Amino acid sequence: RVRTLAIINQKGGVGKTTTCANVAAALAEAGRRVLLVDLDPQAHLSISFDRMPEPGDPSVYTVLSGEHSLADVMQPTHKEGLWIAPTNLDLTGAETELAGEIGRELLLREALRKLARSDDAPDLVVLDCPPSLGTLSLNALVAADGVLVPLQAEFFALQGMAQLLDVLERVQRRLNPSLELVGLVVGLFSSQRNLSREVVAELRAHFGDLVLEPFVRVNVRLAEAPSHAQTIFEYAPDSGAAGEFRALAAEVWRRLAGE
Amino acid sequence: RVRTLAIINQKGGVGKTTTCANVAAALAEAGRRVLLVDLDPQAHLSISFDRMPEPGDPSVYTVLSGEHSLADVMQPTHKEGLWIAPTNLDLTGAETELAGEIGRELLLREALRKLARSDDAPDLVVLDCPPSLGTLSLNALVAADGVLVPLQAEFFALQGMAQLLDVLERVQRRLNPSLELVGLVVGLFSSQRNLSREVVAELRAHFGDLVLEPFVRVNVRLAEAPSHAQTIFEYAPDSGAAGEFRALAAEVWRRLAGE
Ligand SMILES: Nc1ncnc2c1ncn2[C@@H]1O[C@H](COP(=O)(O)OP(=O)(O)OP(=O)(O)O)[C@@H](O)[C@H]1O
Ligand SMILES: Nc1ncnc2c1ncn2[C@@H]1O[C@H](COP(=O)(O)OP(=O)(O)OP(=O)(O)O)[C@@H](O)[C@H]1O
Ligand SMILES: [Mg+2]
Ligand SMILES: [Mg+2]
Repeated sequence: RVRTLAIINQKGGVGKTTTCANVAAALAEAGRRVLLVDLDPQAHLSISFDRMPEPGDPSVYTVLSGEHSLADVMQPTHKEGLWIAPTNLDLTGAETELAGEIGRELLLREALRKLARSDDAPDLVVLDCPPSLGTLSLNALVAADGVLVPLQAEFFALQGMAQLLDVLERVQRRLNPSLELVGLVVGLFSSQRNLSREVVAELRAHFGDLVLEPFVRVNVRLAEAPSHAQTIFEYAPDSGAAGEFRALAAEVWRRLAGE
Repeated sequence: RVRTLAIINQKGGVGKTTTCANVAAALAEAGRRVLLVDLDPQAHLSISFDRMPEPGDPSVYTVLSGEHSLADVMQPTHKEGLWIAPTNLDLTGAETELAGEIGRELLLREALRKLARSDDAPDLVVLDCPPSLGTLSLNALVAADGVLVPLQAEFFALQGMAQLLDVLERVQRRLNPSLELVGLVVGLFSSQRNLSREVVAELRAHFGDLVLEPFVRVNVRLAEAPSHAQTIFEYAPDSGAAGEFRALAAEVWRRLAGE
C-alpha cells in the first residue's frame, strides 16, 4: 500500500523543504522505498538533490499537464531507497494554466493512483509544497493521506494555522474525506527566545499531542547540506539535527502507517 | 509625485514583510507621507499593524475586484505619516479569480494612478508581496517604479535571483519600461556563519553596489515587534535593528527618488 504525506504551510521559510528532504531520507535509511515529489516552482527540493530538469524536460509540470506519468519522471537520488519526481520553473505557470481545467485539484491524485498500480510503486510519497494555498498545494492535499505542518514558533504561526485548518476541513468535506492532520513540526527552534516558548505553549494548548517532538533546533548544518546536494544524514550524521529528524520520521511513520 | 516601491522575493520567509514595515516606518519618521499596500493573502503586514479587515469589508481584494478605490480602503496606522491599505484572506482566491480578467496584471497600477490624482496621494507607496511570482506579485511589479529584494544569505538565494531577474526583464519589456532594481537587502544575517559570508561574496560579485548596506542582523526584537502591533522604532528604538533600518530606508529613498 502506498501512503502519501503532504508537507505544507502557506507561511514562507518555515522549513518545509528541509523537513521534506530529511524526513524522507530518514525513512529511506530505515528501509522504506520513498518518492519525493517537488510541487514548488522554486524547485528547491529538486536543486537540493541536484535533480532540476532542463526547461521542457520531463518534470512534475509535464505530469500535471498530462504529457508524462510519474513513472516517466521519477529518478533515483544519491540515496538508496529514495527517488524524486523533480520540477523546474515551467511549473510557475501552472496556477493560471490550470485555472480552467476540469478537476484541476485532482490531477496529482490521478497520477499517484496510476503509479500505485505499477511496479514502481513506493511505500511512501512525500510532497513538498510552495508557500501558498493555491492549485499546487490543493493538489497535494487532495492526493495525500496525511498532512505534516512545519512551522516556526513565531508570532504569525497560530494565525496561519487557523487559515490552513479551514482549508483542510473543506478539502476533507468535498474532495478527500480520509485526509488526516498527522502533526505540527516546530522548526528553527531556539529555546533562548521568550517568544518561541510563548508560542509553543499556545500551540500545545490548541493542538495537544499534534505538536510533534522533538523540535528541530536551529543548526547551520541543515542550511549547508543542500549546497552539497546532501541530506543531514550524509552531511552531519552525528549532529543533533540528524537525531531530531530520525526521531521525527519514526513518529510520523508511526502515525501515518499505524506501525 | 508619488513613487512606488515593490518589496518582493518568491522565496519564503526572507524578511519581506519585516523590511516593508520598517523601511516605510523609517521614511514616515523622516517626514514622508507613506502608504503601505498588503498584497499577501496571509495579511501579515495588516496583522502587524492590527488592521486586518473582517471578511467582505473593504480591502485590497475589493480594490482589485473594482468594488472600492484605494482611498476608500486606506486607513491610518498608529504612526504619524504612515497609512495602510490592508488585506484579509479574501485575497486568497484572487490568483484564480483574476485569471480571465483583461489586463489582470494592470489592476493595481490603475488603482494607484487614481490615488495619485486625489488629495490622499502619498509621497511613497510600499507594496508587500506574497512569496510567489503570480498575479499579485506581477501587479506589484507593473505598478512599481522600483523593486527592493530582501534575501537571506543562504544557498538558495542566488538561484532565486536568476528567476526573479528574468521576470523583471519581461515586465520591463512588455508592461513597465521604467521599472528599476533599487537593490538587495541582506537580512537575517549572522556573520559567524561561513555560509552567509560565502553567499554574500557571491552576491557582491554578481550585483556589485546593488547589495545595499547595512545588512540586517538577526535580532529577536524584529520578530517580537509585530506581536505588539509596533514597528522596530516603537518597540526597540535604540536597537541595532532600528539603526540598520533607518540607514537602509535613507539609502533606498536616495536611489528611488534621487534625493
Ligand atoms: N532548523 C534549521 N536550522 C537552520 N536553518 C534551517 C533550519 N530549517 C531550515 N533552515 C534554513 O532556513 C531556510 C528556510 O527553510 P526551507 O527552505 O526549508 O523553508 P520552506 O518553508 O521550504 O521555504 P519556502 O516557503 O520558500 O518553500 C533555508 O535556508 C534552510 O536551509
Ligand atoms: N533580522 C531578523 N531577525 C530576526 N527575525 C527576523 C528578522 N527578519 C525577519 N525575521 C522574522 O523571520 C520571520 C520571517 O520574516 P518575514 O515574515 O518578514 O518574511 P517574509 O519574506 O515576509 O515571509 P513570507 O514569504 O511568508 O511572506 C518572521 O517571523 C520575522 O519576524
Ligand atoms: Mg520550500
Ligand atoms: Mg511576508
